[in-house]
Order: sequence, then structure tokens, then C-alpha cells
Amino acid sequence: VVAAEHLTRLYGEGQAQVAALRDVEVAFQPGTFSAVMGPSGSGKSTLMHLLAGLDRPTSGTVTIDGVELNGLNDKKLTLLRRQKVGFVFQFFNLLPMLTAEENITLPLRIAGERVDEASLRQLLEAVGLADRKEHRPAELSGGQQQRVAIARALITRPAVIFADEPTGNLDSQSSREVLDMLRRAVDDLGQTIVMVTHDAQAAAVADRIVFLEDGRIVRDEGHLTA
Amino acid sequence: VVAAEHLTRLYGEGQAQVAALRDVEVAFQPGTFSAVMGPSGSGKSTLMHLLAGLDRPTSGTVTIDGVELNGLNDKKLTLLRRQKVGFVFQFFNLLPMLTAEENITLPLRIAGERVDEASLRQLLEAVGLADRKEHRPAELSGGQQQRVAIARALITRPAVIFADEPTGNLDSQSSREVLDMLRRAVDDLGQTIVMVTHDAQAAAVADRIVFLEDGRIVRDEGHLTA
Ligand SMILES: Nc1ncnc2c1ncn2[C@@H]1O[C@H](COP(=O)(O)OP(=O)(O)OP(=O)(O)O)[C@@H](O)[C@H]1O
Ligand SMILES: Nc1ncnc2c1ncn2[C@@H]1O[C@H](COP(=O)(O)OP(=O)(O)OP(=O)(O)O)[C@@H](O)[C@H]1O
Ligand SMILES: [Mg+2]
Ligand SMILES: [Mg+2]
Repeated sequence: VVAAEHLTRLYGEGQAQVAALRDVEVAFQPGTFSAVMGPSGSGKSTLMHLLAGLDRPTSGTVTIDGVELNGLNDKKLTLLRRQKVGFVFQFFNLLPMLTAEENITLPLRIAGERVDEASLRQLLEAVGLADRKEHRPAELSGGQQQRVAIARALITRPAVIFADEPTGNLDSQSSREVLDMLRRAVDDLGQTIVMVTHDAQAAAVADRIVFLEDGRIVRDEGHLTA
Repeated sequence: VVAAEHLTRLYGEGQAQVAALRDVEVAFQPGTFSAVMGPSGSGKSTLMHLLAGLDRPTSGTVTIDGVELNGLNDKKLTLLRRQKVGFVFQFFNLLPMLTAEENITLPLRIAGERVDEASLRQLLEAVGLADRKEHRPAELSGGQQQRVAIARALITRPAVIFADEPTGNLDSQSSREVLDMLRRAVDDLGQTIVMVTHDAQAAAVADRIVFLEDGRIVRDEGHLTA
């Protein structure tokens, strides 16, 4: 459902130039759960942002559901992303002036879609925030904010969800619950998930683990279909 | 070196009131390394902010080196904090317009102290950021930003360091290096560290583990002196 070829992302020039990603080639099949691991600074977030169309590569291509992103102008790219992509950012990127509930339903309201109260309530329960939905991010703990970000990515049931360290701020209990939820989204709803994680337990839930090092893929194992 | 008595922190009123901390009593001895663990939302960050004088309790007292914080006006409290406390925030709180190096040396420059180039270089090496010191936070990966925040807390060699999830965004290699560094600060420099973590491996480095649940301390084991 999402594929990259010769993907390269460079920052800066000359001496100070940083190669965040170098000639990366990878494809993720529909209905699979993949983990992306690697040392701090190895290019994981950069890869995720490029695959989700949130950033443009220095060279190479990204294709989502057969559509090559390079060929899209910003407007069309935004539309594609809105329809097909869910993203859990490493630092949540919640809107501080909105409540947890408003942050979660924002993608639906932007798309002009109706909010199904029942499934919203179910989602809030699933992430353990039913009693916090009126709170703004500043009134929530780190892990609670992270769970809001996760619910927000799930609510539109996108074709592919990119989750950048979704359990980084969660205790083991909440982590398990979130990972179970993501696993179910793949197994029951046929969603595709690409998850960056440093947590071996989180990776264990995935069908496949892609290892990055210094901007390159150095290992890619699993390939088990869901 | 830092102690709390009958520490309570409430948010909001009536029905919506949240008791982040309820009547907490705890003391941390000089030269010890303590971990604070507990479920997401259990009050860990709140406890840390109150102990570090970054927030005021609803009731109860905090004492740092014998000085009771309630008796201090904001100006005096800021001075005490600057002299005695180092803090690694759960979300780093770096200044976006400053480079990594400038963020790290900021506490020294604010205190009007000279920056010792040699120990600065050593610290940058220790956190693996020597080649990134000219980058601004937006040009750094999540884990790199976290390491800047850690170096910033260490540079003034404060009496007590509060670290809120210092390894949350780090791969296992960088985590180990950071934890070794914190352990050495306690063993070699007699510093006191109170570290919030969800990571059992990180907690294993500590002398003592304090468990929070729903705003209360439910377990407190170790008490081994360094
Ligand atoms: N300004 C606020 N208004 C209302 N409730 C708040 C506010 N700040 C924190 N809380 C609540 O206080 C409780 C404790 O928050 P705290 O950030 O201390 O938890 P934590 O243990 O650090 O959680 P995490 O592991 O998720 O970071 C949470 O339930 C949180 O929602
Ligand atoms: N705007 C930028 N300018 C310069 N270098 C950058 C910029 N953004 C990212 N980098 C560099 O690109 C490399 C990859 O960054 P990236 O955020 O993808 O790493 P990561 O694997 O997600 O790390 P972490 O596990 O610490 O989150 C890092 O070395 C980082 O410093
Ligand atoms: Mg990252
Ligand atoms: Mg916290």
C-alpha cells in the first residue's frame, strides 16, 4: 500500500550536510503490521514523514496506493493524506486550545464527516480517556496526551497508520492496551500499520521488523502476512 | 536533600476536580539514585515539578537542603532552583532559537558563570552530540533533543537532578550510556538523582524505587545507599 524507491533526504550543504536517509527502498503490504527500529538519529522519523507525504524527499519516490506523491501538488497531497493516512507524531502535535475529544475528532470535522458518537465513545474507552475528554493537552499527563494522538490517528480508519513511538510515554499496562488495539486494527479492520519503536516488546507485536542505521535499511525480517 | 510532607496537588473544582497527588510523604537522601514509577497519569510528573519547586502544592510542604519552599517568594524560589536543581523535562523544553550547545550552556550563562570549554566538550561527547552542537532543536531527532536536555541538567552539577523519563526517546544503546552517566554522577560526584521512568532497565540502575498510583505512594523499596 506504501512503497519507497531510492528515497534520499539530505539536510544542509557541504561540510555540514546531513544525510538523514540514503537511497532507501522499502514496501509495506496492505493489512500488515511493521515495526521500524534503529539507533537514535538513524532516520526513522524522517522515513515516516516522507512515507506519509509530510515531507518531500531530496530524491527518490514514495507511492501510496499506486499514486506517486512527487506528481502531486501540495493541495492534492494534503487531500490524499487526509483520505488515506493516519499519523501518530513522536511528540503528539496536539492543538493546545482544543480538548482531548476535539483533538481526536478534528480529522473527521476537517473532512466534513459526521462524528459517530458511539464509536468515538468506544475509542475513548479503548485508550482509557473517557473521563478526560474535556481536558486540554496542558491538563493531561504525557502518556494521556500520547493516547489522544493515537485515538486521533485511528478515528478516520485510514488505509495506513504511521505511528512514531506510540508507546514511548506509556507504562507497560497502557502500552499493552495500545499495542493490542493496533494489532486488532490490522487483524479485524485490515488496516496497515508502520510503527517506529525502541521497545522490543512493541516490536514483538509486529509481523515484520525493518532496521535502520545511519539512514539506510540494514535488516528486514519477518515478512509474515497478518 | 529533598523532602515532601503531606504533599497534595488538586486541579479544578467540584465534580471535575482532579487529585494529581494526595498527601504524599517522601524524602530523598544525598548521593542516592531513586526511580519513580507508576501508571500513566499516576502523578509522577506532578511530584517531580513540586519537588523541584516548579509548581506550588495545594497543601503540604517541600524542603530542599533544609529550606522550606512555601516560605520563598517567586524570586527567591527561582534563585534556589538555579543553584541547587537540575531538571530534565518529559518533553525537553529546549529553546528553539538556540543551538544544542547554547541550550546546554544556558543555565551557566544565566547564573553569570564561566563556561569551562573542556568539560562542555566532555559532556557533549558523553551524550554523543559533539557533531551536532550547532544544530537547533528542529534539526535534531527526538532522542538527540532529549540528550541535549540531559546535558543541560548536568552542566551546573546541581545538588539534585530531577529527570522525567530521560530515556523515553532513546534506543537501548543511548539509554545505557545516559544511565551510566547518571550513575557516575551519583557515585563519583555525590549528586542526588530522582528519575521518573517506565523502563524497568532504567529503574534497575537506581538504588531505590518509589511506586506511585493514583496520586499516592503505594510502594517504596531499596533504600540502599550508593
Ligand atoms: N492542569 C491540569 N488540570 C487538570 N488535571 C491535570 C492537570 N495537570 C495534570 N493533571 C492530571 O493529573 C494527573 C497526574 O498527571 P501527571 O502528569 O503527574 O501524571 P504522570 O504520572 O506523569 O503520567 P505519564 O506517565 O502519562 O507522564 C493526571 O491524571 C492528569 O490528567
Ligand atoms: N532539519 C534538519 N537539519 C539537519 N539535520 C536534521 C534535520 N532533521 C533531522 N536531521 C538529522 O537527520 C538524522 C535523522 O533524524 P530522525 O529524526 O529521522 O532520526 P530518528 O531515527 O527518528 O531518531 P530518534 O530515535 O532520536 O527519534 C538525525 O541525525 C538528525 O540530526
Ligand atoms: Mg524520531
Ligand atoms: Mg509524566
